[in-house]
Amino acid sequence: PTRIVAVANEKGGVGKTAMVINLGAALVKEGKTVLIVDMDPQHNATSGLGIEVADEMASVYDLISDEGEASIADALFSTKWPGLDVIASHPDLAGTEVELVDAEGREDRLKNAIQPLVGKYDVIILDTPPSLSLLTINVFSCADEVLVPCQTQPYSFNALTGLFDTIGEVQAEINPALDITGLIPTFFDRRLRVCRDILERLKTDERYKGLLFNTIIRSNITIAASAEAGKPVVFYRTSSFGAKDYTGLAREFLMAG
Amino acid sequence: PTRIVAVANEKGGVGKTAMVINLGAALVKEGKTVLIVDMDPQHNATSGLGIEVADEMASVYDLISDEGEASIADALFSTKWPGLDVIASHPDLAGTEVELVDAEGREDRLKNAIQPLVGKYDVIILDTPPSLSLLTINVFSCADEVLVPCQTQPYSFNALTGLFDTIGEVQAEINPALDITGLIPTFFDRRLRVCRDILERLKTDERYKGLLFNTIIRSNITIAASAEAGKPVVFYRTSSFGAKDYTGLAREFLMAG
Ligand SMILES: Nc1ncnc2c1ncn2[C@@H]1O[C@H](COP(=O)(O)OP(=O)(O)OP(=O)(O)O)[C@@H](O)[C@H]1O
Ligand SMILES: Nc1ncnc2c1ncn2[C@@H]1O[C@H](COP(=O)(O)OP(=O)(O)OP(=O)(O)O)[C@@H](O)[C@H]1O
Ligand SMILES: [Mg+2]
Ligand SMILES: [Mg+2]
Repeated sequence: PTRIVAVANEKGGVGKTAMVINLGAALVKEGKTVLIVDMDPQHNATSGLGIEVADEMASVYDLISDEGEASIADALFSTKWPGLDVIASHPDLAGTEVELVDAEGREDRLKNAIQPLVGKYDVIILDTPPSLSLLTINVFSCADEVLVPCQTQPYSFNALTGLFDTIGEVQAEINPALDITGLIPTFFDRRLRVCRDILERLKTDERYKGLLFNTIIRSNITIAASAEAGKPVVFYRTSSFGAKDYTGLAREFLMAG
Repeated sequence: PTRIVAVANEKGGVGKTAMVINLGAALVKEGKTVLIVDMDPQHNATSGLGIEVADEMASVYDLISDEGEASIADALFSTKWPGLDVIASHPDLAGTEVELVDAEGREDRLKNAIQPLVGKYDVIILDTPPSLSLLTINVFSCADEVLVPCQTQPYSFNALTGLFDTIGEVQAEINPALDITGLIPTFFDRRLRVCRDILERLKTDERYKGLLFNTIIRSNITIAASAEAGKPVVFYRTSSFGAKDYTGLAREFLMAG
């Protein structure tokens, strides 16, 4: 069966897109087939995988909005790495919150749109924007699991409360099957007291300690350089810490399934 | 006259809140009076200045929503540092996009709300969430100037196009006086090729080079540590790179006025 996984945290810049791209690619290296759905209007997961976002191209916007014309096949792009496909995003996606405010089943648009693809991939990974708005709710409505990257910095730790509240509301009202599979520390640098402090808080806080993955994503310049190269780090430089950390995450994710 | 300055970039985690807090504090050290308005529902500028966000407290949400009851005096908090005040944010702010979708003058709510305070401070600095939604449009409607922190990473550089487009639309339709005062590179580490590459692109790109400030905010662990301590870096450790960079930014900002 296909595992449908959201990657979310309202805090900006915590490594959501990096996790979507690099976990996706690492799973492909482990022999899985992966579809990435980019639900962030900033479309960094789309461009980060080498797919150029043009004004007129088909995207997930077409699949969830009332004005959309394209089919799922139009919005589905293959990447250079066999087994790794993407449903592209587009800046127009930013208008959905207002466009769908009175629409029927506004939360379930994405779930209905990607239904035909469930079963065709081992894993579907959904990127989210840094907010808890309708786009993120759509993602939570169709996902079975959530992975939460938590930058080892105070603002990111503080953002977990709001995220867990929102997930609780979604479980109660829209998708009871939604489950938080894990919390993954990111941007960890063991030389920095701030990072060690936040990691310690994650390990001891009653709300989070049971969800904490063993894998820690370290702060790593190769991850940033790979994003500039438009390649996942496991295909960019396999010997780097970034590639090692994301390979470890892929394996722990598969064990947790 | 009061300078009203928005700090904005749709990309998450580029140092918007760090700039609001640290520029604000550095201006106070230069003898100015500063009001910070926190328009991000994540309320990091509010908590980052040591003000605890509680469920029932008054906030900017009360000032811009139809359901709000509090007055501006209720939502205005002084910080430990004389001359530095804050209009607090609150998680309820996240609901404004939907609540105000059909409301009269939805873009001008903040402008009208803070009108009584214009003239009472030398500078008013507005923090924004990582999106180009109604909250950010409200900020652009009441500001005269925009400072754009640009993390020296590819996704942040790519986000400038969308931001400049949105600012252009606001200038055409809502606030012709709005002006981009400057672009400030953040998280700069001269050892990293990615950072040097992006800085070079900022310096040579026709759209941005004329707006680029001389001040560069370096990647600096003291800035992160000061955020954990709930203090601006210029009051946390004056000898740090972070304090030096933000003091330089305050002086360049005052010269550009
Ligand atoms: N472990 C890491 N080490 C170093 N740099 C990283 C790491 N993970 C991501 N980055 C870089 O840091 C920046 C922020 O990461 P990213 O854009 O993935 O975060 P995000 O949570 O998706 O941001 P947003 O909230 O804007 O969607 C990017 O430039 C990315 O390349
Ligand atoms: N120059 C810097 N060097 C090191 N750390 C920094 C620097 N500036 C900010 N930080 C830290 O990096 C993280 C991201 O910065 P910040 O939260 O200010 O960005 P933001 O753009 O406001 O994010 P959001 O998009 O979520 O509002 C924070 O934990 C902050 O303390
Ligand atoms: Mg992202
Ligand atoms: Mg912020």
